[in-house]
Amino acid sequence: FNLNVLCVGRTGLGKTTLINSLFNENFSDTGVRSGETPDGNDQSLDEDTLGDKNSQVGGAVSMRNTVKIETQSKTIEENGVKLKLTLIDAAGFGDAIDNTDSWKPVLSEINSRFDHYLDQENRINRTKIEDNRVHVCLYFIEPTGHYLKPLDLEFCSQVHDKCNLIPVISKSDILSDEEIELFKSRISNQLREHGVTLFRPPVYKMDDNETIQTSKTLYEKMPYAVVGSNSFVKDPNNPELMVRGREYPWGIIEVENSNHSDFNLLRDLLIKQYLEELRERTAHELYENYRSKKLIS
Amino acid sequence: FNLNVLCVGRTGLGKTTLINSLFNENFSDTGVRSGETPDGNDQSLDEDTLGDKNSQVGGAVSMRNTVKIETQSKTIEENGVKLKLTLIDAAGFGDAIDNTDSWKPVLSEINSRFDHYLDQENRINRTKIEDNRVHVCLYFIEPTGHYLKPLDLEFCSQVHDKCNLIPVISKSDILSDEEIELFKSRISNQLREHGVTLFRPPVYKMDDNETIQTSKTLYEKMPYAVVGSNSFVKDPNNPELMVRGREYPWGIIEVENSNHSDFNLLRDLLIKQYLEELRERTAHELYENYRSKKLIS
Ligand SMILES: Nc1nc2c(ncn2[C@@H]2O[C@H](COP(=O)(O)OP(=O)(O)O)[C@@H](O)[C@H]2O)c(=O)[nH]1
Ligand SMILES: Nc1nc2c(ncn2[C@@H]2O[C@H](COP(=O)(O)OP(=O)(O)O)[C@@H](O)[C@H]2O)c(=O)[nH]1
Repeated sequence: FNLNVLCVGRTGLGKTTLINSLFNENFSDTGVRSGETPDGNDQSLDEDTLGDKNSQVGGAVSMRNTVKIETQSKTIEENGVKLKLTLIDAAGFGDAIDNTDSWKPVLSEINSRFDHYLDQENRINRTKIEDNRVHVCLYFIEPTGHYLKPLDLEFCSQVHDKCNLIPVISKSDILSDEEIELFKSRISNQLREHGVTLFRPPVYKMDDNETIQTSKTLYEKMPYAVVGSNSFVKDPNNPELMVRGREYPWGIIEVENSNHSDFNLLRDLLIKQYLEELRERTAHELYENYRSKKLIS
Repeated sequence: FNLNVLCVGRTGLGKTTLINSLFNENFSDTGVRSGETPDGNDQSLDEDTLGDKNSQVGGAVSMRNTVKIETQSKTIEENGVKLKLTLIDAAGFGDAIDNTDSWKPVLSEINSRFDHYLDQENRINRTKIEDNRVHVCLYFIEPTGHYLKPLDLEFCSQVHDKCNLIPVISKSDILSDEEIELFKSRISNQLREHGVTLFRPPVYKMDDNETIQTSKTLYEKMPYAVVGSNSFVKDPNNPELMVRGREYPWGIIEVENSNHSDFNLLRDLLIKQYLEELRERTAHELYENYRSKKLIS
């Protein structure tokens, strides 16, 4: 079956690295893949344009962002189940000088996938419906330690009722534990003030206390302060093993060390425990809302 | 005498922290000082505006950036000399959704300080001329590891011939040594392609080889990969001492450790070795160019 993950955030926040770390895969950096121009993915603003000795910089050239939706799919195995994982990347989001309406191409991607499903549902032969709907959106927050920026709030407000939104603090190894706690509480307040709802791990009647507590913790720890890595280091507990990590002159960060980041929490939510819930909420709540609104109008 | 340092970069890149670390001072974070709204310093886009249930988000509200120039001055002592250090902060730069022309308020600040000096020079009594010209501009680059973004290139192209420009890779502890090397070479190439000149430590006829080499190294190591900190940690070599640093579960970063960042190089350039050269180039080259152009037109 399918898992479609939408990743949104400015270039260089470690989106591709995080997906590779979560799924133990090797997705290529879409920026590089699409021939990233040194102007950071903004294909409408190439080197020659800016190079025109300021006759155009800040003037005649449109500095508008071009957000390109890029997808890559891989078949992976999780928990013994074959999964078609599709990474949907909003390349160029937030990278330009003027990022007005940069959420629009993303929202229309989510909607067109809903429309595509709607078409399939309406066919006579429905045995081969493929679920290409966006099951989860990971929104990458810059680790400033201060507050969410207008672009972050605008995007989250626009998509939270269309897909399961999980905000993450990217490259959180840059912040100390105290800075993370303060940053998280500010972010949560801002999101709440803007009426943004995040994916909430559901609780079932037959759940035991431990499961209820886990579900509660997973929700309260959002946004997840994550770390990812494409490189491997020696496991300090077992030098024979190699684990994902980042090596610095002052120490080694282990991606799967719960003291180093919330990576494990995100992986639990996304893959180990609530994968089905993410797909179900997409199908039964988010898609159904979209469908009813569409059929009424 | 005066040293006027202009700091430009998006909120949260550690500008205030770096200045405090360089000069052992306690400048306040201008964002906080000016009553930073949770929308990240963009006073034209306050919480209520965005909070209006999307009726205005992405639509009627102007998302334009409001860059506010904020200054703080302190009298400090460096090398036994009393120095009036002025920190000029371009608060809100690059923080909004639409950052078109965000370089303009900064350039006009530089120009108005030149104009102010021109006025003073033209007076009858010139004994009390105060030098408020911008002696150096530190431009803070986000540590993405990828490329400079259009906003970075646009800003640097606009100011490099008006003040001594020194770009720094902010919070560089986020990048490994290899990532820093690759990032630096890409940045240098982009700057060169855009005709951006950086401050170059001058070499004098009577300089010995060691001085010539130091000057060369200081130039070649730009942009400096810096780390700053407002907190102190035990000096590993001398646990009695406290040094500026950042403590993590996986290790301790020491700001003044040359293996951990280029902080010492920047401090050498800015304070210990080339402070006079920065002020002189401002007075004899940058200001004189400005003055001639102004008198001609
Ligand atoms: N410090 C740190 N660096 C990271 C992390 N994740 C990725 N990086 C580095 O950030 C750079 C950009 O990562 P990438 O995945 O290409 O970012 P993307 O443009 O958002 O897809 C690479 O040099 C990565 O090694 C992280 O969690 N912490
Ligand atoms: N990892 C890391 N964090 C830093 C560094 N410098 C500052 N910070 C942290 O980044 C946050 C923002 O710093 P601040 O100086 O207020 O940034 P400004 O908004 O650019 O003035 C604070 O939590 C600092 O502790 C650095 O070099 N490395």
